[in-house]
Amino acid sequence: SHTMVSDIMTKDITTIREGISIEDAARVMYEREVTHLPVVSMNDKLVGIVTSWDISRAVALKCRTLDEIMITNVITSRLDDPIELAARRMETHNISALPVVDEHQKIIGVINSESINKLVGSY
Amino acid sequence: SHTMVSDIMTKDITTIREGISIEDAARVMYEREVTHLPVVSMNDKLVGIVTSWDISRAVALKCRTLDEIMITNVITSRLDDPIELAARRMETHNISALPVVDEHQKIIGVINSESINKLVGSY
Ligand SMILES: C[S@@+](CC[C@H](N)C(=O)[O-])C[C@H]1O[C@@H](n2cnc3c(N)ncnc32)[C@H](O)[C@@H]1O
Ligand SMILES: C[S@@+](CC[C@H](N)C(=O)[O-])C[C@H]1O[C@@H](n2cnc3c(N)ncnc32)[C@H](O)[C@@H]1O
Repeated sequence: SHTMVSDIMTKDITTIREGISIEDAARVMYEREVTHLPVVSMNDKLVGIVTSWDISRAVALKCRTLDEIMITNVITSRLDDPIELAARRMETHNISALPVVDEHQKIIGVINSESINKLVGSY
Repeated sequence: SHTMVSDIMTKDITTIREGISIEDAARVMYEREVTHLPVVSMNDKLVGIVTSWDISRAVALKCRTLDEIMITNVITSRLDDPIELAARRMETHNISALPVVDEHQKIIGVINSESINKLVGSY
């Protein structure tokens, strides 16, 4: 297909600020019904990601702060990536969402396995 | 496509017994690196599902027991369902995994949005 990430990514992005508590992150996930939270700095740059799996890991390992569970080496995607590339990148790293960033590391969208799922559901 | 659920589902299923603690469920998710745990009774019948999102919900709402967060009305799939049907079912319910059950409600596999993702990655 010639479908690009920009064609199917969601622009409705829920992010959190670095330094909030694990409980606050869990509350945002619950209220917005999302499983992935990109973490941004004061000037809106992507600095990490926290997922519901990380919250579960915090419960298993009795972690106290977001810093202990936040992943800082974030795998991302670009607007003009073909969706096959995004799908392979998620498969390789066993993850199910990629923040889409511009050349300044600002988040402009999120592509996840659910966006790709929708594509297959409509064949 | 003529691809069926049985062609791409995973048969490596991690389940938990009803009645275990939230911490134990979180520990299984961490050790097996999974986000969905079908819950089974003593005679291996599917009785519910708990996901990492539910563990996160437990943190947000300060839930104490697995019963408070386990979903009992589980959306499932059958072996001979076309994958497009499974994908649409996940999209309709905003979920990302379906236990695959036989006619006795015994779990024989799991299909998730990552299994469908793999398909798209290989085009
Ligand atoms: C390796 S996956 C395993 C569980 C499951 N497959 C999933 O998708 O959540 C879980 C870990 O991946 C990390 N993760 C998720 N999306 C990520 C991304 N775009 N870049 C880097 N790490 C990511 C999470 O922070 C979490 O620590
Ligand atoms: C509605 S989704 C929202 C978050 C996200 N989209 C996800 O897939 O986890 C989260 C809820 O769906 C439930 N759920 C996941 N898979 C399910 C299934 N096969 N049948 C019924 N409920 C399921 C979980 O137990 C959890 O309470």
